[in-house]
Amino acid sequence: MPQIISVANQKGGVGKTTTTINLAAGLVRSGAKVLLVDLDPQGNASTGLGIDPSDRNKTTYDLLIEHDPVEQIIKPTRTENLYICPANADLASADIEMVAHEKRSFLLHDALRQPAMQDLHFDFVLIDCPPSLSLLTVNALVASNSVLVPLQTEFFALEGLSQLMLTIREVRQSANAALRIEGVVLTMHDARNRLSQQVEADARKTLGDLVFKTVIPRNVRLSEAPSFAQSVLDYDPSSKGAEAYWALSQEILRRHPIV
Amino acid sequence: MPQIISVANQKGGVGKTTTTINLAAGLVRSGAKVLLVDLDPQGNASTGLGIDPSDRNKTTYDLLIEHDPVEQIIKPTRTENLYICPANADLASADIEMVAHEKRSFLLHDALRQPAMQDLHFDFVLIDCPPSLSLLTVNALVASNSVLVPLQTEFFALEGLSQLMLTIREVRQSANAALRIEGVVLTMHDARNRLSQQVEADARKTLGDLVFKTVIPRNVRLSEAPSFAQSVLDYDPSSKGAEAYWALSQEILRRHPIV
Ligand SMILES: Nc1ncnc2c1ncn2[C@@H]1O[C@H](COP(=O)(O)OP(=O)(O)OP(=O)(O)O)[C@@H](O)[C@H]1O
Ligand SMILES: Nc1ncnc2c1ncn2[C@@H]1O[C@H](COP(=O)(O)OP(=O)(O)OP(=O)(O)O)[C@@H](O)[C@H]1O
Ligand SMILES: [Mg+2]
Ligand SMILES: [Mg+2]
Repeated sequence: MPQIISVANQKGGVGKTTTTINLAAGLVRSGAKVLLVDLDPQGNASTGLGIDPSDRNKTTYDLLIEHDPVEQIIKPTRTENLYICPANADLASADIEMVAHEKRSFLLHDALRQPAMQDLHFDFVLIDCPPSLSLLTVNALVASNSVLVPLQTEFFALEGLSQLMLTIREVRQSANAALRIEGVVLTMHDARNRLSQQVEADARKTLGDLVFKTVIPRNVRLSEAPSFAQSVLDYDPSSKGAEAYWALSQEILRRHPIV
Repeated sequence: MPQIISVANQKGGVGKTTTTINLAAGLVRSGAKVLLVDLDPQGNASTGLGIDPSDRNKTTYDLLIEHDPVEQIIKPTRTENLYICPANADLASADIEMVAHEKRSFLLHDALRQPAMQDLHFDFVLIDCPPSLSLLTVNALVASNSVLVPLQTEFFALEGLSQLMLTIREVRQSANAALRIEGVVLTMHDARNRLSQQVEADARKTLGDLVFKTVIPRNVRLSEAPSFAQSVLDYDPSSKGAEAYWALSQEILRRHPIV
């Protein structure tokens, strides 16, 4: 059974997609086999990994709503051992369509536990969540072993954290008792900026060990890489952004060694 | 009747809230009376304008779902002539609760056209939308005369634009024939950065005059201001961020002079 990790935060633009893509790249470089599930109707993770919009006739929508077999939806990416379940705007209607479904919170949970998934031998499944606490994100939390929370070191970012923690607790009580917090990773950090330093200090004070040691700096190479459909590890391996996501992947692997 | 403008883009973290707060501040400094409707369950606009979380017993949720009178929900802010309809996490359930309502797309439209609104003599209503194309954002588009789209000059930001334009067209055809695009404002622009320059060039080529002349630069004073519950115009009037949002408000006022 792979370790299933949701990358979630309802605050927009905090680095969820960037973290999912580059953490996945770090894990596969260390010998893991990884599935990235794009659960955002924007489909940014699919684009960032080079899946052309015309090449997404089967998406996460089909996995959730049409119950298509997972091996018909999963695609290889240009990075060896990194596979993706792509997304496009079809997924936007899934939220409303799932409301009427009696197992609405468990659709992704069940889809990722089809017998065929065992044969694919993934070590990790990373789920890139949309910027909301809608049914799509709830599905991700119910399906996961743990949640990784990117936290931008900006003022508005801290505000949403308590709401997210509340939702995680609700999911743990109602649908997934084993759901843990993998950790909080500080993103777009600018060590010279007073506000960034203050948010980092606040986060470490209130969240303690939940905060990863690795801090992701603001680094332009991270925002350039997806326009070349590459992870930053492939695009510019010596950049500060690549080094940081490599370090984050090693922190994760120390907790969840590849067997 | 006030000019009702939605500030919308389903891409997260592109500067919707920052634009709504600071454009509103520029408009009131020019003599307008403005209502800001916080339509995001995160409540960032409410926090950025100093409405304490404990002071939000009546919110936009009550306007939409409980049909409370608008004058019971609207609050003054520390900025003279700037009023707010605050939001909190209650609004997150509105999306699901509205699905069953027969006039689900028109709830905000009707709420902003109550007779009491005439007596309040607002010149502008600005609606801060959440990062999704859910029923909340559809309600904003149906209620509005026009849509202002903040566009971050980053790679992922351009990708979502066609989806947003599609949704605007659908709303125009099905519910609000008069809905226009007020314009696209480039945000967090870094003139030294190649990607930023490229995205600006692409945006002006494909969108032409829809793109405002004013470009909002990346400016740390913009991210600091909300932590002091101030607009950037009050926090640091001589900053590049304040100058840019002042210029944007003047572009808007040239099109919609205060009568
Ligand atoms: N550490 C970083 N340094 C510089 N730019 C970054 C960094 N992390 C992310 N970015 C850029 O910031 C923008 C937002 O990041 P990203 O899209 O990953 O956030 P998100 O949380 O997935 O957004 P959404 O809420 O829309 O899903 C993107 O343009 C991305 O390239
Ligand atoms: N021009 C700018 N320069 C520097 N920082 C900015 C600028 N505009 C916005 N910010 C900061 O970037 C972050 C994202 O901006 P903001 O919250 O306004 O975006 P949003 O689109 O409203 O996000 P969401 O999708 O979560 O609603 C905030 O921390 C904000 O303070
Ligand atoms: Mg994303
Ligand atoms: Mg916002």
